[in-house]
Amino acid sequence: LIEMQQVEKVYRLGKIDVPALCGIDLQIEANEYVAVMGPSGSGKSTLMNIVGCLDSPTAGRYLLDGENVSHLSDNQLSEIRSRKIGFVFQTFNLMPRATALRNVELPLIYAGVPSGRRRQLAVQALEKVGLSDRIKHKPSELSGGQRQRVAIARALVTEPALILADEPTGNLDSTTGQEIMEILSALHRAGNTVILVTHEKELAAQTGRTIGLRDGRIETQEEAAQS
Amino acid sequence: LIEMQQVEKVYRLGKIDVPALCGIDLQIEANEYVAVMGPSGSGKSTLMNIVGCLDSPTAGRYLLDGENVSHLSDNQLSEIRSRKIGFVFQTFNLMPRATALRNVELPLIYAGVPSGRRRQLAVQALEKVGLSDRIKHKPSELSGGQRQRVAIARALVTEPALILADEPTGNLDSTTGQEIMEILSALHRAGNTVILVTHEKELAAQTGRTIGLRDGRIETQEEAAQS
Ligand SMILES: Nc1ncnc2c1ncn2[C@@H]1O[C@H](COP(=O)(O)OP(=O)(O)OP(=O)(O)O)[C@@H](O)[C@H]1O
Ligand SMILES: Nc1ncnc2c1ncn2[C@@H]1O[C@H](COP(=O)(O)OP(=O)(O)OP(=O)(O)O)[C@@H](O)[C@H]1O
Ligand SMILES: [Mg+2]
Ligand SMILES: [Mg+2]
Repeated sequence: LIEMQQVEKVYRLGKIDVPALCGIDLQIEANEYVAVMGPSGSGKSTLMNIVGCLDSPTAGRYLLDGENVSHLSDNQLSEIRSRKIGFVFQTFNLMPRATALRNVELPLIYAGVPSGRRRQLAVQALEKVGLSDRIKHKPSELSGGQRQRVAIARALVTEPALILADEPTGNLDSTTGQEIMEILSALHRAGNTVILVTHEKELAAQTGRTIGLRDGRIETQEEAAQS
Repeated sequence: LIEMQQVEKVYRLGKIDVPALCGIDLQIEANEYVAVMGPSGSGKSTLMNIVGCLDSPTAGRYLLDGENVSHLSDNQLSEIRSRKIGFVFQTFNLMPRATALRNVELPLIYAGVPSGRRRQLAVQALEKVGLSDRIKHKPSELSGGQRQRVAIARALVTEPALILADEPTGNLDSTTGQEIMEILSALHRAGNTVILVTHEKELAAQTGRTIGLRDGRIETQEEAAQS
């Protein structure tokens, strides 16, 4: 499903170049469950942004489902994203003036789902993450962990084939975090591909393979013992 | 230092009342190191906002350093905050158009520190959290964990007597998270009061006492074995 060949990403800030990814070679098959770990600043979110077509590499080739997506326009990338990819952002990226329900409906609006069906799916997704009693609340009226769960519901509501979850449990207590992991595991068992950035080894151990990043390079790859 | 007597907080949203804190009785002495844990939505950030004079209780009494601060004006609360309290927000609350350096200088500007001294202190604070090479970057040019560390530097730069850290390591890998904990422990050893919200028992175990919240109430209080 995902093939990266010597992908690089350099952020250019005026005179300064910040290398975030350096020579990434990576393959992820459909229906894999992969964790990505590494120190702060090692390139995890940058990698996720490229995998998820939110950004393009500076150099190298990225094939998604056999298609070279390295140099597509924003519109083309946006079209791929909306069809194939659910994204749980590290910073949630919720619309601050919209309710939780509206935020979760958003991918369905883009997908052209009719209003009644759309509302039903969004309510179900919010129930799944334990937020039935918060659907009319705006992000500013929610706790940190509740906002994170709205972001998770929004990523999952279209049942995308590829789910990218960047630190989806960082703001959650262990019990709630484990509930989220069970949702992600169920999606993987149902045939979807899941890539999870996490700092917690216990969560990475629940996936099939862990990729270790450091300073923009893949440092380690470990198959999980149980999978 | 901190005394709360039957403190309540109810958020009013049109017709809906959301009880976030219900009958909190709490005492924290000067120079204590206290952790607060609990499920998502249990009231931790709400409690921190009241302790830190960012919000007022709906009912009950809150005495800070012997002064009843339950019913002060915004200006009065702001004055107390700027003199006494450093806050690491769960959502960082960085100024998006300002550099990391500028963000960290902000409390010093409010405190009237001269420009040269201000810059020196801000650079030192950023070095302390491992961000020497990022001082001119804006929040959008930083990783999640780097933004969190800017927020930490900003909270500590005035060396406040009371430090409130709401999930300061949620976006950090274990090594970087432990470095932050060592900074907080050093501040406690230096005589300051530190209150830490965390989901991680390993981090709570490094403090002197852990308060467990659930549904807006204090459910448990445990002294740490090592302190
Ligand atoms: N501004 C607000 N308006 C309305 N309700 C709010 C507001 N802030 C918090 N709440 C509600 O109050 C309750 C407590 O929220 P709080 O942010 O204190 O929880 P928390 O323990 O910090 O949770 P988390 O671990 O998810 O950050 C939650 O049910 C939340 O939905
Ligand atoms: N928009 C940007 N502009 C400039 N530099 C950036 C930008 N985004 C990230 N960087 C830099 O690129 C490097 C990798 O960032 P990235 O966000 O991928 O790290 P990360 O592994 O996700 O870190 P964290 O665990 O802290 O979230 C960092 O050094 C960061 O400062
Ligand atoms: Mg990141
Ligand atoms: Mg909170």
